[in-house]
Amino acid sequence: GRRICVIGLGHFGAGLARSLARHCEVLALDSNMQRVNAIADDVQRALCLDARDQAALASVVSSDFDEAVVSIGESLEASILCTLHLVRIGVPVIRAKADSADHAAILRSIGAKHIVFPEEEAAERLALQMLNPNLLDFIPLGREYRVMDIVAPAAFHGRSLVSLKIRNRFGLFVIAIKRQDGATFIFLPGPDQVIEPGDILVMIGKENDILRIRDEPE
Amino acid sequence: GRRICVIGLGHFGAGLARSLARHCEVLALDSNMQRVNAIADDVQRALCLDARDQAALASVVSSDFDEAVVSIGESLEASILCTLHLVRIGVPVIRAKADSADHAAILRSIGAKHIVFPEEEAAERLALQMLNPNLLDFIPLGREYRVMDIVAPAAFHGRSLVSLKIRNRFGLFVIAIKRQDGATFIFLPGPDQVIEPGDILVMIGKENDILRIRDEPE
Ligand SMILES: Nc1ncnc2c1ncn2[C@@H]1O[C@H](COP(=O)(O)OP(=O)(O)OP(=O)(O)O)[C@@H](O)[C@H]1O
Ligand SMILES: Nc1ncnc2c1ncn2[C@@H]1O[C@H](COP(=O)(O)OP(=O)(O)OP(=O)(O)O)[C@@H](O)[C@H]1O
Repeated sequence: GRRICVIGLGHFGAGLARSLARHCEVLALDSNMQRVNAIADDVQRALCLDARDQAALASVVSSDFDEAVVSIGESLEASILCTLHLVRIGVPVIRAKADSADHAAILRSIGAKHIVFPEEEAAERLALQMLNPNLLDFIPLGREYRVMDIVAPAAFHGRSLVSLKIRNRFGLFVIAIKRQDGATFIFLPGPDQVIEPGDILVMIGKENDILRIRDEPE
Repeated sequence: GRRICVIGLGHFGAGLARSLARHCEVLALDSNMQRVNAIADDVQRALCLDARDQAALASVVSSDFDEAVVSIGESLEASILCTLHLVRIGVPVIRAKADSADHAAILRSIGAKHIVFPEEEAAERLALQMLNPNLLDFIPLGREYRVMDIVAPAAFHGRSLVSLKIRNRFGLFVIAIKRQDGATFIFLPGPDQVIEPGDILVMIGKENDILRIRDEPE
């Protein structure tokens, strides 16, 4: 499991911390005690501190962390300072939520590797769903079932679907395969279908099971 | 193209209005003139008005609209009133952004058909991507493929899935079976699964093929 720090527990940060905490070790930070308390039972560790204070931050976050996510909204200063501190502390991957293109440019220039625009991304997805009610991602199968595209792991290359026993071993189903050429699309591949390098498998199953495929040894 | 009204032009509402405007006729509304001006070039129509004012709203929105989206954030009162007005005006599908479970419950009880939690949804997706770098973002199978629930035709009762040869005869796949008791849910039913009267089959395939099953003779 990886160690991730989430700073700023608004709707986005709190939601992220909770989702990640199911599979990783999460440290959740916020300067608002109520928000820290509200999440304390759902993450591995939750602390109240001001992320603008580098000493305070450095006392709980180190370069041993795998990633940090800065999801401080309203205060541009706090969002930027916090990101800078994390870069200095040496956290290898930093993601930051941005409020505008300019905000994003500043965050990138000081070292945030990935910028997130949560509301805009959610808006784009809802637009897709509204424009195409057939969209598979929104199957009413229930929350724990997902449709996901996954790059075929190396362990699957050259193997037929039936030999991989995906349904028996993972409780999953490959609804389609998209090939690297971008044009080949195989719907409901048969059991003898051989998986090739670069294949994208469109899978249905429970989130945990789909993630287990990722951890398939080489 | 459909006619959609988006009320509340924060990050989510503005993003949604712009995405939809590429394919539909969008009316964008906000009580803040600056936000209306900022979006005016990107949507078909943008107006400044207070959504709590039913007369003002009714002068620009009617039951001829296909959908409305209420994406007013901070003001619970405005979000709830606006939703109520839209219900009275007779817009057939209303989606509303909610701030909390309680807010969502209120919106649903007054007639919002779909509730959106944009930041939480974006957080869940980012969590998935962080946990599985193999994961490509959801890509639809394409418009002609559908997921549909159909009531098992009488010709299927008492038959096992493998004996029905659904994949070979119809090019379809049964991803799940929902039983009449409302509680039994069988994901990825096996080939020996016997279909019972009242079963609902969750099928994936081309729309025409799924409809052929419905027309299966008794
Ligand atoms: N200096 C700081 N140190 C730590 N946390 C901070 C600091 N400044 C703000 N925060 C926290 O960041 C969190 C998110 O900020 P805010 O709620 O303003 O953002 P938001 O963009 O509205 O969030 P969301 O859209 O995710 O709900 C808040 O819980 C706030 O307490
Ligand atoms: N009575 C009202 N009539 C019309 N628009 C309104 C009304 N009240 C608020 N709004 C608008 O709703 C928009 C969204 O509200 P606000 O910015 O508070 O939400 P938010 O949740 O922070 O948005 P986002 O997260 O999408 O950025 C604002 O542009 C605001 O001007």
